[in-house]
Amino acid sequence: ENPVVSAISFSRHEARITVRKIHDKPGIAAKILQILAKKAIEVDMIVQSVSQQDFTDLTFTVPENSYNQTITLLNTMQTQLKTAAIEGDHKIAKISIIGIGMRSHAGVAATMFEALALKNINIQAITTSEIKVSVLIEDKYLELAIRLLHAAFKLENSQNNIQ
Amino acid sequence: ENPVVSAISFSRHEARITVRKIHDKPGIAAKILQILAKKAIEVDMIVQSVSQQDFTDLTFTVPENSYNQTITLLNTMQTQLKTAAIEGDHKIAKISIIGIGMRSHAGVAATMFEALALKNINIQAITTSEIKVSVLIEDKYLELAIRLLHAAFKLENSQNNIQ
Ligand SMILES: C[C@@H](O)[C@H](N)C(=O)O
Ligand SMILES: C[C@@H](O)[C@H](N)C(=O)O
Repeated sequence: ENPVVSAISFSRHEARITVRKIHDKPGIAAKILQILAKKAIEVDMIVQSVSQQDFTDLTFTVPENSYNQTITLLNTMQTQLKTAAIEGDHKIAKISIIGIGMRSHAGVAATMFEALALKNINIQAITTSEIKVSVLIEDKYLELAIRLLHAAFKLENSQNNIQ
Repeated sequence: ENPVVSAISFSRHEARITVRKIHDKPGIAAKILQILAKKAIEVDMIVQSVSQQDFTDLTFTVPENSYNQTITLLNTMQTQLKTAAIEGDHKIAKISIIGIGMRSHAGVAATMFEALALKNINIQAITTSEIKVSVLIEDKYLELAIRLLHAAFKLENSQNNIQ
């Protein structure tokens, strides 16, 4: 089956923040998101993988211009959250492939990841939805990544990218 | 701004697989997805958080009935992939809140996570897209989670859930 990737979307000037070593028990993720929601911090991507020995990390993205405020806010909550550290990087971009009706993400994800690997672009985080595979990369590689993915999926490298 | 969550979607009988301790360098994620794509394994969710000291984990979901095949396949590739372990759980469900035009995920995610925490439902993994927040939970809590989220977002608990 040939899933069709019909477009590439991207968003530059993002920042990512990772809350290291949170306890894997109910209520912890809620607490962190409540802190952010209370201060009206605009959160885009939220990524959490499966815990190991009762701990895991929570990564999320915010607009670059709220990076400092968010780091400061979470640092003040660190004792309450009992996390090991708050880390981040404010020069990040998100790039996604979009395909309606992808029954399986394996093939398109493999093609996407391979295209980035060819030019040594490192994938920092991955999330998917029914119609998308999104990755975080360093901001400076965004232009190159857009061209690589247009070529890999034989798309017009037009400027009609969805932001 | 009051982001509107208009529906809950879910998918039961999923299985999750985590490849532990993969090297955070270009090409590694591509290699894993290529292995799965070659055997036409239907992958739904792919989640990877930010690495620590050069290593990270990769979690993905497959239909429950391909769980054994996928674990066996990855175990045979373990030396080639140089991963620490392949772990999994075949009694998983995915549940998502859907809202068009959510500028920020923080508020709706906090509400979703809090509703699950009230009944002690543990969140195993989190991913988002522009219109969705999705979590993995134990299969046995799916019915309860659907009711909790319908109540939390004041939705009709109708059967028109998008599968
Ligand atoms: C780690 C975090 O997701 C936790 N399991 C929770 O449910 O809040
Ligand atoms: C960990 C994995 O995503 C790696 N960074 C890659 O680019 O393939």
